[in-house]
Amino acid sequence: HGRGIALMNQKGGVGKTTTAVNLAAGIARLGRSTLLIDLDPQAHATLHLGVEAGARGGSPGAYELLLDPSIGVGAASVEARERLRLVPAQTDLAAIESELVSAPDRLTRLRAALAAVPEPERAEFMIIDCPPSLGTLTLNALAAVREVMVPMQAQFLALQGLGKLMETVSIVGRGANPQLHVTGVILCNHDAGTTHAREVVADLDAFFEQARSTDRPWRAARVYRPGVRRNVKLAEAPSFGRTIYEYAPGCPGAADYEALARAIVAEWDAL
Amino acid sequence: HGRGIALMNQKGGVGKTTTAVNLAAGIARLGRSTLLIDLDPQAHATLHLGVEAGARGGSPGAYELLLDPSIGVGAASVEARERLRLVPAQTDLAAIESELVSAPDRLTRLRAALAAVPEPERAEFMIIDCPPSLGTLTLNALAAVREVMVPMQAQFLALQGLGKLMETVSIVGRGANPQLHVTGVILCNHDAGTTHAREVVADLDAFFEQARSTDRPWRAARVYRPGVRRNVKLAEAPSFGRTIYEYAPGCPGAADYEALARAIVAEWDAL
Ligand SMILES: Nc1ncnc2c1ncn2[C@@H]1O[C@H](COP(=O)(O)OP(=O)(O)OP(=O)(O)O)[C@@H](O)[C@H]1O
Ligand SMILES: Nc1ncnc2c1ncn2[C@@H]1O[C@H](COP(=O)(O)OP(=O)(O)OP(=O)(O)O)[C@@H](O)[C@H]1O
Ligand SMILES: [Mg+2]
Ligand SMILES: [Mg+2]
Repeated sequence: HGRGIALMNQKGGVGKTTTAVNLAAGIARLGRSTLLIDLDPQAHATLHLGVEAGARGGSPGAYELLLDPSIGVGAASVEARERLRLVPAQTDLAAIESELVSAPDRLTRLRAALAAVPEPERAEFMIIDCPPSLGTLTLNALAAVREVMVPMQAQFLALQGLGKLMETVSIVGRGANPQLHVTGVILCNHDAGTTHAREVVADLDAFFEQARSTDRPWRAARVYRPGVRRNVKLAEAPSFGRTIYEYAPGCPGAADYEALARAIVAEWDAL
Repeated sequence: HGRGIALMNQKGGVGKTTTAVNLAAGIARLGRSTLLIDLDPQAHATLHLGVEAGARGGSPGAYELLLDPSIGVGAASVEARERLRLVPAQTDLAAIESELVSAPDRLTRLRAALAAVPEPERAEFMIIDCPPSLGTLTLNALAAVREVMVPMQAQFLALQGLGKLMETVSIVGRGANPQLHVTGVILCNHDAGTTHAREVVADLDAFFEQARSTDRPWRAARVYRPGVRRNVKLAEAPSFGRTIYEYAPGCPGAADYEALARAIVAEWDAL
């Protein structure tokens, strides 16, 4: 139906949330309807957009939606910006793993909720901000999308976690979601000038190249170029509850995420 | 006995491992016996030092030590550098939470192992590298030391997790370990030139100032100054299995971690 992307990386602090918010907002600003789902109990994407992280008894969000998909995505989301709806997260989400532990469909709750959205109400683009883990929340995201994109920093220790990430995608791809594949890596906080970053990117390129003639779910994946440069404006914007376009329109961070949004939309329109 | 420090922060990618390795190595290079314990299933500290992350059936490490403290810290550690012993981690550690779930002493396993070390064999300084979580492994670290230091980046979203971190320290401090306190924050990947960083540091200063006349376990805490500057050499060193002093002796990263090591030793000697 639409283009659904899970921004996933079990490593912390790599740029998932910064990318989720500014990519989703960037796509919405290009005139395309977008749904952003905050699946992280830290609720940083929710905070970043200046939306209240849900309190128990308040308006429903990701927690309520996973506990009872029948309440509907519409009821569990708010209009965060023009053409951008947000399913907010809340700290209660941390309890989801234990609360759903005996539910046979605990990994496809989000998929069920999205499947129930009437066609006219569906957003064209969907972005899911995952927590830094490979647990129930991330697995719900992986079952609910066709695509995975991996925000990461071009650093040696960041490469170490990739194997486990790809293995998780493979498991879901062989089981609950045969359509699932890795579309690419988004280089965040990128310092293209250093030899180290270039070497890590070369490693990534080679890793994807080797998969080209296989049946691995990353066989068509690539590193998106250029990366998103390090720009302190991107770290400041969340403290004002603003997207980078609202906070510092001309800055490198805004330019880089707008370029990424254009690329994501252009790829989709080309199909 | 000695100075025991847990480097803790449930937020990922903030500099725990980079600090653990280079601080421990820095202290050892000042002539002081040091024990570094890698409690992270990612085993990045172990990798950083060029030591094999333990394979099942190989020489014992943190996993075996937590499963059976009686094997002894000596048997579960290797001489990683002169005056620096390392208890290596291994991916098996990820299973510790479930394997110990019904053990009544599951949170004091590490403390028991350290208490059993004969006086002459004890290191003067001990550093524990914690995983990015507040689970069984981190709680074992908190029960085994007197001091917590929090590596973090001076960014808005990094401040959001501090409340939960402090609450966890309080809980352990009221329960298993009354001596536990937060000594300070170590600013990693620090960009002292930006207004944003200065504002976040000012927030941290104020947070600790407000606790001064209370009985909170961070009432004597402070932000260590100066921070550790961003320096790509620090990200490159682990890919060679080297400390920063071996990899790039003159660089800013080496200077900053050496200065921190000197400060940590000087504080101890002043008591
Ligand atoms: N390109 C960039 N330039 C400067 N700062 C950045 C950039 N990208 C992200 N940051 C900052 O780095 C920190 C980590 O980024 P972010 O929160 O997006 O990572 P994350 O992967 O979502 O983390 P978590 O695993 O905790 O969810 C944040 O403080 C963010 O503001
Ligand atoms: N001062 C610095 N300058 C440049 N790079 C740094 C600096 N400190 C840390 N890094 C790099 O940032 C990344 C994250 O650092 P590190 O692994 O020490 O964080 P961590 O808190 O231990 O992460 P985790 O939560 O995954 O254990 C690593 O690739 C590391 O090499
Ligand atoms: Mg995030
Ligand atoms: Mg680490």
